[in-house]
Amino acid sequence: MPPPVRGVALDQNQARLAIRHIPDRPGMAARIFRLLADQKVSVDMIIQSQRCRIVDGVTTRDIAFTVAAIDAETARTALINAATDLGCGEITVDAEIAKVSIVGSGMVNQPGVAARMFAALAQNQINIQMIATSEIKISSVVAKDQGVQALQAIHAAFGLSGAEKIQVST
Amino acid sequence: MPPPVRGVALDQNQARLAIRHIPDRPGMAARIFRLLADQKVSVDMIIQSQRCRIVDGVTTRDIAFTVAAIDAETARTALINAATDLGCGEITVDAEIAKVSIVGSGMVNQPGVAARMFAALAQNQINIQMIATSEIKISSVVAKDQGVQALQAIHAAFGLSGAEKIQVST
Ligand SMILES: C[C@@H](O)[C@H](N)C(=O)O
Ligand SMILES: C[C@@H](O)[C@H](N)C(=O)O
Repeated sequence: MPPPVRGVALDQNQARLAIRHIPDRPGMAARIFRLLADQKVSVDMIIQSQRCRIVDGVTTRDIAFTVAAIDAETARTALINAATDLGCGEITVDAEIAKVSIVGSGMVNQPGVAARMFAALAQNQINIQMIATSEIKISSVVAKDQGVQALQAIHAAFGLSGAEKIQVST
Repeated sequence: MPPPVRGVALDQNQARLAIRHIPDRPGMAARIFRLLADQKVSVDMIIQSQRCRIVDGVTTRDIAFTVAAIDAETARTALINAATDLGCGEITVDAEIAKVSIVGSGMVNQPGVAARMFAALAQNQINIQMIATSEIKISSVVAKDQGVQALQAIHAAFGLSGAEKIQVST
């Protein structure tokens, strides 16, 4: 069995946007991401959780996503201009984030890989702000000033030697 | 440039759990996923959005995740037993879901790929309940009874011929 985790990556070059209270009906996500695509904004992580909230009698959900820090302002302006049209609430931006990820095949089938990553962050008092996963990657968003510490903690927790790829984009 | 999307996958074998009002401090995610790992529950998607809520003066966040449908009850019981210890709120389970995903390399750099997937769902009046992405995969959770329709709509939207892999696990 190859080790489940092949490497750790850190991206300190992202900003997170969140759109609150999007009416929860078909088509809303399509309009939002089409709007961003038309502005040539590449979106990295998109996270929409299952939680709904009723606002003025309408069921709504939040969508959060990360972009390259240089695109944050373009994305924010485009969304603010469309907020009334979309019928959604507040648009928030946070550039003080870092994304730290572990990559490897077969992680999902080995319960405990995610727990080990999260425990490495916990032992270093690093709070997890967002989580998104796929079969071969687990990403966490942490405070920007804890990015390097998060990378080192996870690297040590999985016993990765110098050989594994560490990607840091600053 | 290879087409950004190589294939579409549908998994109708999952259940979604959500844990509400988890105290937002380091270590909570580690405890939750260690608990599930100890029960040999493999977790597929994990989604924690940035949204915080203040409950009884404590900042909290929700975490949602999907598991194989056969593991849902084990996961729910383990979490309910630990809820007081963890200091979190309600645990909800929904087995009436399907996960539909597009896979391909270089999707993130092509801004309109996500918009196209979401538009295909919108045109078929399919509501998106959750979204999680990575560089090579965009997954959406939809109602279980719309899973096959979602797969077909996305397949058509990306002009995938019979040659591309469609993975359906039922
Ligand atoms: C909130 C948003 O995702 C909506 N449910 C949609 O399908 O577009
Ligand atoms: C909510 C949970 O993710 C918490 N922030 C932690 O770091 O564990």
